[in-house]
Order: sequence, then structure tokens, then C-alpha cells
Amino acid sequence: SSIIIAVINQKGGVGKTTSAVNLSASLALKGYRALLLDLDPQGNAATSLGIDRYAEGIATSHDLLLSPQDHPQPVSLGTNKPDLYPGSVSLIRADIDLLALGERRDFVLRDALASLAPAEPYDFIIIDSPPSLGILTLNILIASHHVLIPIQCEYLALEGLTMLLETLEEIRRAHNPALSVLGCLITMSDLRTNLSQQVVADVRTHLGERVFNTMIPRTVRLSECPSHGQSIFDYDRWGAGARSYDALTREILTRLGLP
Amino acid sequence: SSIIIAVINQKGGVGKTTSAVNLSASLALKGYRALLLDLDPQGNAATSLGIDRYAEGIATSHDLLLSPQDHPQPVSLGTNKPDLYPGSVSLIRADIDLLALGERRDFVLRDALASLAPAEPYDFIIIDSPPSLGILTLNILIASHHVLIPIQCEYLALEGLTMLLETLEEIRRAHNPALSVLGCLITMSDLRTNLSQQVVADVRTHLGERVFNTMIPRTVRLSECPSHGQSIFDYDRWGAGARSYDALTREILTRLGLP
Ligand SMILES: Nc1ncnc2c1ncn2[C@@H]1O[C@H](COP(=O)(O)OP(=O)(O)OP(=O)(O)O)[C@@H](O)[C@H]1O
Ligand SMILES: Nc1ncnc2c1ncn2[C@@H]1O[C@H](COP(=O)(O)OP(=O)(O)OP(=O)(O)O)[C@@H](O)[C@H]1O
Ligand SMILES: [Mg+2]
Ligand SMILES: [Mg+2]
Repeated sequence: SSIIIAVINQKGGVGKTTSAVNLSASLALKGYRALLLDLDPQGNAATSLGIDRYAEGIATSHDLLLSPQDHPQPVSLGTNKPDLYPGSVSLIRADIDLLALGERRDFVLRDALASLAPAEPYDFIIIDSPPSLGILTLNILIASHHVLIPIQCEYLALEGLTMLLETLEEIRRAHNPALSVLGCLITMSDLRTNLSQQVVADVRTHLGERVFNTMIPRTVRLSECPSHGQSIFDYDRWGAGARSYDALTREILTRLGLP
Repeated sequence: SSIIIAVINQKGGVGKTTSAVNLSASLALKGYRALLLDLDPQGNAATSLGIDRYAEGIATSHDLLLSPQDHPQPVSLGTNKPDLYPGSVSLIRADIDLLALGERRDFVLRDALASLAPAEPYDFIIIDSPPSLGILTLNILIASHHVLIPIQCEYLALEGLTMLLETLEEIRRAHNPALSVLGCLITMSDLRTNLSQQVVADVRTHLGERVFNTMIPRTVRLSECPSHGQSIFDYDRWGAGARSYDALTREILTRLGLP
């Protein structure tokens, strides 16, 4: 069945959405069936792919999470493109809604994903997470097989890593022994600056093998593509941004032993 | 009594901590008594000012929030420097801890700040918020007189503004009629790019007078200073970063009718 990858980091603005969108687009481009699930109330994944999440008849990830029995259908973006459940404003209260479910609260997303019955099964489900470590994020970790951790090439981005890795360890012990760190992805690197070089060296020293060889450079094209509602592959197919997300996808497929 | 300013935006990585730290440092440098309160579990404000929040005997903002009767003392950073309550990891559960308090839950921070009895009263209390709109953030909005909204010069940063302004309106109606938008601060601007110019134009069109004239440019020095544990005023006193936060402080003081 599907490989579920959570893109997660409680530090804000590190490239979670940009990575979730472009990884799922790249996988779909290579012929894999990919689903992008945005569990951040900001809903930036939909905007990044040109979808109006408030449009008539669009089912959101909140619908999937709390009413899976209604079999809400994702937005289809076309051939060789990911399907999408946009994020919803009602996810702001997700922690409270989940808390009210008592015992089951930790497994709501896992059960909702298990109930998905697409016409053609997904090879990958990519989850964009909010910048927090609350109950919704724990739900994401319990439902996932792997996590991808974007790390912005900034000093403050290093600070929360220990807290995040400890949380993963706790989830692995208590609920999801199979949860693995697929890898840590250095984002927005600008190797002309000393700071960037220092952060890259620190991250590779502390996290070793877990850090992807591929780094995502800071490029104007990557920051522009959301305003055109396109993934980097539609917006600037052969630029540095697309090439780096393409290399990341190949590195991920190799780590997973897939063609 | 003290003027309480919340630095808030649920979008991550937009410059909340950088602005809270350097605004409180700039106010203190001008001779105002300033307190910096970090209510983000990541605790980046302490690191940015060279404080180890795990050190012996340091009272955190979680202590102030949930046990104000013990009169936890802030960290003093010295003459013409802000005092600081560092953020604490236990704030991750703050939404749940507050929820458990029932009726009082919305006013916990307001009451905790009212119980502060510093030897010398603070002119300003600057609050660094987490990237969310949960119960803790609502507490911050109910306790504050003004909000300062950092807006990163990026397309995705525009998306959540409506949600944020609607939340402010709700808080004003239900709990805190005096809550005002002190201003919206454009951060990490790089006017060499079309995107930045476009975002600045959009923000000024939509938000008009609320946008500060002062913009904070993206500078390497501002991203480096947290790694030295110094505010920009100690790290690079006359560079573009310090000059822009200095100009912001003067603009804020003018808006508040203060010298
Ligand atoms: N490699 C890159 N080069 C240039 N800009 C980038 C890059 N990656 C992301 N960005 C831009 O940086 C900003 C933050 O990225 P993004 O929104 O993906 O982070 P996030 O971790 O999802 O944020 P949040 O914590 O708010 O969910 C966005 O405006 C995005 O367009
Ligand atoms: N004007 C600037 N120029 C260059 N770098 C900046 C600037 N402002 C902030 N930064 C850097 O950008 C990153 C994000 O800023 P910061 O951490 O202050 O945002 P935040 O809104 O507090 O993030 P979070 O949502 O995680 O709390 C940090 O690494 C910071 O050092
Ligand atoms: Mg995001
Ligand atoms: Mg912050």
C-alpha cells in the first residue's frame, strides 16, 4: 500500500510547504501516483498549486480527518500531477477537536488514511504539517511511515531539532515503532555566506547520514512559483530549484529501494 | 502602567522573534524599561540574546503564565537592555493546559501580567508569539494593547493575513475592545527582486496606513546575530539592520505619542 511521508518541523518558514508541494509534483512527474495532504490551517499547499480551497465542492483535509466515512474526494490536478486535499481554516481547532475524541484521538489520521479507497491506489502520500508539535502533529507522526525534516540554512533553525528528534523517539516508542527519519533536507542554502557554510557543517556533523546529499538552494524562482500557482516543474523546469528537487526525489527513491 | 505589544503572525519564519528581540533591545537602548516575554516553545528569543534557558534558576514564561503567585523573576540582561522571560518547552502543551482551566482560560496571561510587581515598572512589555492561532495566542491577544504584525516579503506570507485580521476583530469584539493594530512591518525585503517589489505594493494597497513606513531589509548580519547571542545593536550597531530597527522604534514611539 501507500508510502506515507510527513514533511515536518515545528520551526516556521523552513520550506515544509515548498518541499511537500515540489516533492509530490516530482514523484507524479516520474509516473508515481502521489497524494498531497495539507494539514496546516494556513493552506499554503493549495495556493502553491493554483487551487482555491474555498471553491464550491472542494473537500479539505479537515473533511478527510474528521468525516472519512463520507469518502471526501481529493482535488485532481491532472495526469502526472499529484492529487490534493487542501488545508482548511477549521484545522486551527484541530488540537481541541482531537482532544475531545478521548482514547482514539492519537489514531484519527491513521484510521482516516486507512479508509481511503481511491480508484487507483497511491504509491505516495505526502503530508504538509503546521509549524507546531501539538496533537495534530502527533497524529501525523503516528500515521506516517517516514518523516522528511526540512532545515533552513539559518542559525535559529538548529535550535528546535533536538526537541523534534526527541518527539519522534517518543512516538516510535509509544505508538509507531516503524516511524523512520527518511532524511533531513537543507533548504534555502546560499553557500556564498559564512553562516550558510557553518550551518551546513553543523548539520552534517550532528545528523550525519540522515542528511540528504541534495541541498535546496535559495532561488528567486522557488519563491516566485507559488504566486503563479505552479510547482517549480511547471514554472521553471530546468532551473536550479527544479533540478535540486528532482535530485532530492531520486535520492529518496534510492533510500526507499524504488526505481 | 506598561504598554503591551504582541508580535504576532501565524505564518512561520516571518521575523517575529527577530523583531521582538530587536524592538525590545532598541527601546531599552533609548532608556525605556522593556520586558521581553517569549511565549513560543521554541525559545528562540533567549538564544538570540545569549541566554541558556535551561540554566539553573531561570524562570520561564511558562512559570509566569501558570504560577504567577510564585513571582518568578525575569532574567536581567543589564543596563539599557531588556529583561527576559525565556520560552519554555512546556509551552507545547499550553493550549491543553489552558483549556483545562475552563472559564478563566482566556484571561490567564492578562491576569499573570497584571500580577507582575517589578521593582521599577516596565514602560513596554513585548511578547514573542508562536506561529499559530491557538488558545495561547488568543490569550496573548486578550492580554495585549497593541499588535505588531511582521509580514515577510514573500507571496505565501500574504495568504494568512485575512485570517489573522479576522481573528483580531473577533478578539476585539468579544474580549479586548482596546486591542489595536500598531502596524504591519515588512521584513526581509530585497527590492532588487520583482517579487519583493510586488509584495510591498500589494501590502501597502491592502493595508494602507497600517503598514509602517520603515521596512526591514534582508541582511546577512540580522541572520548572523542570533549565533552570537546578541541583538543587532550589539552585533552590528551601524549596519542596515540596526538602522532599520532603530527607525522602526522611532516610528512606533511617534505612533504612540511618546518621546
Ligand atoms: N529554496 C527556496 N528558495 C527561495 N525561497 C524559498 C525556498 N524555499 C521556500 N521559499 C520561500 O520561503 C518561504 C517559506 O517557505 P515555506 O512556506 O515553504 O515554509 P514552511 O515551513 O512551510 O512555513 P510554515 O512554517 O509557515 O508552514 C515561502 O515564502 C517560500 O516561497
Ligand atoms: N531581516 C532579516 N534579514 C535576514 N535574516 C532574517 C531577517 N529577519 C529574520 N531573519 C532570519 O530568518 C529566520 C526567521 O526569522 P524568525 O525566526 O525571527 O521568524 P519567526 O517568525 O520568529 O519564526 P517562527 O514562526 O518559527 O517563530 C531566522 O533564521 C532569522 O535569523
Ligand atoms: Mg507551510
Ligand atoms: Mg519565532
